[in-house]
Amino acid sequence: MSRVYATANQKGGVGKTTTVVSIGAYLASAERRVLLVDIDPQANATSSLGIDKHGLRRSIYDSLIGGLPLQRTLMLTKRLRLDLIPSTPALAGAEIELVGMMAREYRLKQALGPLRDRYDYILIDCPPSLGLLTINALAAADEVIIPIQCEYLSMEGLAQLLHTIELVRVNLNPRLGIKGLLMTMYDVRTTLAQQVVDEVRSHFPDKVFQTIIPRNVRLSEAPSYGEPIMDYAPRSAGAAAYQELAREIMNSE
Amino acid sequence: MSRVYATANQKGGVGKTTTVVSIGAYLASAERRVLLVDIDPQANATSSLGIDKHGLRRSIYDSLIGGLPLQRTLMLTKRLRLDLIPSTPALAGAEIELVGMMAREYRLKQALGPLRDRYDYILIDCPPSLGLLTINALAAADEVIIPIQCEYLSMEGLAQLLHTIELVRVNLNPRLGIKGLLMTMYDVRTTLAQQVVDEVRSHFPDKVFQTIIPRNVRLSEAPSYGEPIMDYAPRSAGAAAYQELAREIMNSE
Ligand SMILES: Nc1ncnc2c1ncn2[C@@H]1O[C@H](COP(=O)(O)OP(=O)(O)OP(=O)(O)O)[C@@H](O)[C@H]1O
Ligand SMILES: Nc1ncnc2c1ncn2[C@@H]1O[C@H](COP(=O)(O)OP(=O)(O)OP(=O)(O)O)[C@@H](O)[C@H]1O
Ligand SMILES: [Mg+2]
Ligand SMILES: [Mg+2]
Repeated sequence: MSRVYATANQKGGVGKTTTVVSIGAYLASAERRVLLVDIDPQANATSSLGIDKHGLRRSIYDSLIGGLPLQRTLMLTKRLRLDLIPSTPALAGAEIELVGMMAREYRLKQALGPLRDRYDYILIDCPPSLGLLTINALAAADEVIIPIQCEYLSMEGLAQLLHTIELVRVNLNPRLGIKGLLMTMYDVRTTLAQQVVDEVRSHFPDKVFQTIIPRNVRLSEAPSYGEPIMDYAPRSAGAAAYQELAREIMNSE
Repeated sequence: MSRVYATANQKGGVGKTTTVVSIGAYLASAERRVLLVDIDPQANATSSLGIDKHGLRRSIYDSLIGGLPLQRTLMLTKRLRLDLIPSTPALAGAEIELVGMMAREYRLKQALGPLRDRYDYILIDCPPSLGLLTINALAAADEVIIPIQCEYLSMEGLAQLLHTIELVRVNLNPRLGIKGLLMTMYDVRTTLAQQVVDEVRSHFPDKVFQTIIPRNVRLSEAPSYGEPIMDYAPRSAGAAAYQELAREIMNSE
C-alpha cells in the first residue's frame, strides 16, 4: 500500500517542485517504487525530469477533466522505478472547468485509486495556490509535506495553509495529516534564516523535519539539465541534504 | 492621468511583491503619487509595508466582491505619497466567488476608475497564478511588468503568461501592453544566470529592462522589518538596483 504525499504551499518559489523531484529520485534509488504526479499547470516537475511538456499528447489534464485512466497518462523517466504523471499548460483552465463538476474535489483521489498498489510512494507537486487543483491533491493525500523558505514572507502564509488543510481534513479527507515542515533555501549569510527556523520550530515542535535544505546554486541549475540533483551534482550540499531527507522519510515509516 | 502597471508571473517567488514595494517607494520619494494594490490573498505587499493583515477591517476583498468604493479601503503607509489598498486572507475565496459574477473580469478596473486621477502610478501586485484575480489586474492595467528570476524554471512559464496577456488584450483590454521583462535574483556565482538573461534578451530584444536586480540578502530581510528596501538598507546592491529601475521607468514615460 503506498504512502501519498502532497507538497503544498501557496507561497511561490519555496521549493515544492525541487523537493518532489529530489526526494523522488533518492527514494527510487533506494529500491522504492515511486510515482510523481505533477498537477501544476507550469509543469515544472515534468520539465525538471527532462520531459518536453509541449510534446506530450496526454497529461494529468486528460485524467482529471476527461476521466482518462492514469495508466494511460503515466510515463517512465530516465531513472528506474521513478514514473511520472506529466502536466501541461492545458491544465491552467482546469480549475474553472472543475468548479461545475460532480465530486470535483475527489477527481484525483479517484484516478489514483487503481495505482496505489503499484507504488511505495506517490508524490504530488502542487501549484502555488489553494484552488481546486491543490484541494484535489490534499483530498487524495495521506500527508502533506510543507516546504518553507527560510525567509520572512514564507512564514506569513503558513496559518492560511494550515487552515485549508484543516478544512480538507474535516470536509473531504479525515485521515489527512502533516508529514512535516521542510525548511528550505537556508542561507548562512543571514541571521534571518536561523530566526525563521527557530520560530517555525517553536510553533510546531515535533513537526519540522530534522533535515534543513541549504540554499545551493546546483539545485537551481539541475532543472536546466532535466535531471534530479542526485544525477546532476551528487556531491553538492543540495544533493546531500535531499538524500538525508529521503532517508529521514524512509526511517519514519 | 495615472499609469497602471501590474506585476504578473504565475511562477512563484520571482520577485513580484519585492518589485512593487521597492519601486513604489522610490517613485513616491521622487515626488510621484503612488498607489499599491495588493490582490494576492497572501497579502505579502501589505505586510512588507508593516501593516498587520489580520488587524484590518476592510480590504480589496470588500471592493472586488462587496462593491465597496476603493476610497473606503485605501490606507496611508509610513511613506508620504505611497498609499495602499491592502489584501487579507479572505481574498483566497474570491476567485470562486467571482466566477458567477456579472463582468467578473472588470471588477478591479471599475473600482479603480474614480482613483485614476489622484495618482501618477498605480502598481498592482498579483498572486502566482493566472486565475480571475490576475485577469482582473490585467484587465485594469495599461502595461505589465514581468519579473523573471534568472533561473531555468522561471523561463518555462513565459510562453503561457504571454499567451494569457494576449488573450486579455484581445478579449478584455485592447490597450494592454508589456512595460518590460525584469530580470531578478541575478546570482553572479552561476553561469546559468547570464545564460537566462541572454536567452530572454534574444527572444524579446527591446522589451527587457536595462536594470538587472541582483540576488541580495537585504531584499529578503526588508519585509521582516515591514520596510521597503530604500528604508531598510538604502546603500545595499538591492536598493541601488531598484532605484535605478524606478529611474528607468520614470525616464520612459
Ligand atoms: N535549496 C535551494 N537552493 C537554491 N535554489 C533552489 C533551492 N531549491 C529550489 N531552488 C530554485 O529556486 C526556484 C524555486 O524553486 P521551486 O521551483 O522548486 O519552488 P516551487 O515552490 O515549486 O515554485 P512554484 O511556487 O512556482 O511552484 C527554482 O528555480 C529552483 O531551481
Ligand atoms: N533580488 C532578490 N534577492 C534576494 N532575495 C529576494 C530578491 N527579491 C526577492 N527576494 C526574496 O525572495 C522571496 C520571493 O520574493 P517575492 O515574495 O517578492 O516573490 P513573488 O513573486 O512576489 O512571490 P509569490 O509568487 O509568492 O507572490 C521573498 O522572500 C523575497 O524577500
Ligand atoms: Mg513548483
Ligand atoms: Mg508576491
